Amino acid sequence: MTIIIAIATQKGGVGKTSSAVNLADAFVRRGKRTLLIDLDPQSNATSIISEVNPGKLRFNTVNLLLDSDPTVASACIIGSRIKGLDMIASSIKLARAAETELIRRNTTTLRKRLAIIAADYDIIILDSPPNLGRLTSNALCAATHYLVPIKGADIFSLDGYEDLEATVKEAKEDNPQLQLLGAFLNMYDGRTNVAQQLLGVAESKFGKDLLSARLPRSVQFEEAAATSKTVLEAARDGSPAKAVTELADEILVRVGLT
Amino acid sequence: MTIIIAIATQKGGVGKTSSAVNLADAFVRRGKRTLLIDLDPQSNATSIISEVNPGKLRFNTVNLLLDSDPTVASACIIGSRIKGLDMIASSIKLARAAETELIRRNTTTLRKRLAIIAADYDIIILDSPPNLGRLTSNALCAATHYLVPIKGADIFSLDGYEDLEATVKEAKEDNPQLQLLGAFLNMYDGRTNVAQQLLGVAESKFGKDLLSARLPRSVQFEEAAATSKTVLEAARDGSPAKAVTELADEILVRVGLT
Ligand SMILES: Nc1ncnc2c1ncn2[C@@H]1O[C@H](COP(=O)(O)OP(=O)(O)OP(=O)(O)O)[C@@H](O)[C@H]1O
Ligand SMILES: Nc1ncnc2c1ncn2[C@@H]1O[C@H](COP(=O)(O)OP(=O)(O)OP(=O)(O)O)[C@@H](O)[C@H]1O
Ligand SMILES: [Mg+2]
Ligand SMILES: [Mg+2]
Repeated sequence: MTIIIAIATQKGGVGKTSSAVNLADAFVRRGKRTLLIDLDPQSNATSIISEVNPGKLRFNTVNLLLDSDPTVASACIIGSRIKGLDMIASSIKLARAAETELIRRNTTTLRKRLAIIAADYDIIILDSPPNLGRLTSNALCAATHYLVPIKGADIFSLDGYEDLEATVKEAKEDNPQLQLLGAFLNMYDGRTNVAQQLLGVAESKFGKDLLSARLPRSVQFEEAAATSKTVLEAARDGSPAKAVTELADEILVRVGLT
Repeated sequence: MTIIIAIATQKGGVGKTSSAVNLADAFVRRGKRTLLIDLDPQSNATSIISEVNPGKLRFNTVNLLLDSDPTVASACIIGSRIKGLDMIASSIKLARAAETELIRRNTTTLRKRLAIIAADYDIIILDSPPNLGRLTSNALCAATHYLVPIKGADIFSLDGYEDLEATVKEAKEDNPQLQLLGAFLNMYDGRTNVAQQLLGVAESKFGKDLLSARLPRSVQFEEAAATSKTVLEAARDGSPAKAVTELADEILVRVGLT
């Protein structure tokens, strides 16, 4: 069975995209056939891993979600810059489409479209936008698991979890198998009081659903993104790359794909 | 004339909310009658400055935007924790309302509603969500100026500026007086290469529209938010508070309110 992971939270800037691309690279290096789908109109994931200028692509997530031909999913898949990692690119046009077209459709659209292509992959990662609108609902309806990044010292990234849970509950009506893969701490700097306090709150809120692997705050993440690379490509032996690999391995164990 | 500042960018986590509440406090300390309106369903600004539990409020931004009685705006205004700073609270219900109701209305709804209360204030600050949907369009149609936070080392916070400009252009059809107050660097740490590169790109992209005041990356911002305070309340003499005051003063000069 293909594992489909929606990386979701409405809190902005907590590392949804950076964990999506970095984990995708780590899964490929563990020999998993991986597809990354960028469901955020900002298209940040697309700009990091796309080989071609996204503007020149004939198909993207707008087609995936709105074309009348349900088999369009396979046409949307392209190879990324990373050997062994496929992708479906996003576009800013997805924002308007989500507001006008997608709102009239069932949130199970993506789920139905992915069913056609899922068998070719071990893991599909869905990067979602910072809101709980139609795109995130579609992602949660299509996913087998959802993964929640918590920003190490950002109290608001914890605050919004109840609202995410409400959206998850709605998605479970169409997708009862959806389960929490877990939450993990990103940009974690254990030296500050506020991060230690937040860790305590996260441990009591998530319990065993808090992954033990954490990603440290490191400028290597920002540098990698600025040069359109993953941290595994930019600095293979650095501590950020090691932390990403540890997180990926813990996820593989939790979803039963070791 | 009342200055209405929309703090807007679709990029998540760059400091829209933290600059909204910190600048609001700085403007009050400069003797300006200030109102902060939280247009983000996440309600982060509300949780920092609200005196009462927002769940107990009878009126919030949902009423402001959707009640049939246009004079509801005055009923939505409450005092915040900060003496001299008024606010209109948000609620997660705003998300669903924006997707269903607001989508059918003209983006000039907020503009019309604010016209009734604006005269009581020197400055109104609009905190917006991390997207370019209806709530941000309403904010841009109501504003006299828009302010764009750029995260010091986050290449994506610069990337998305063209998309924001497209939304601004649409807003200008209803609000021709809307002007760019400027962009400013937040979480800036000049010691890293990626931040210095980003500064260079921002200078060439914005020119004189890049404010010279910058907010440093400092855990005091995260600590203040975690204790529901502004940095001016939490550490009045710290360098973050001084930087916020400098930014506020530069803004007051740019909008002609010294
Ligand atoms: N562990 C980390 N240490 C330092 N910087 C990080 C880390 N993880 C992510 N970042 C940086 O933080 C910024 C925000 O991350 P990212 O864009 O992945 O968040 P996001 O949740 O996808 O944002 P959005 O809500 O806008 O989609 C980026 O510049 C990214 O490079
Ligand atoms: N200069 C700074 N230094 C360190 N941390 C900061 C700074 N400015 C903001 N932060 C922290 O970064 C996090 C994100 O900031 P904030 O929530 O204000 O961003 P936002 O753009 O409003 O996010 P969203 O897109 O979700 O609305 C918060 O935890 C905040 O405390
Ligand atoms: Mg993202
Ligand atoms: Mg905010």
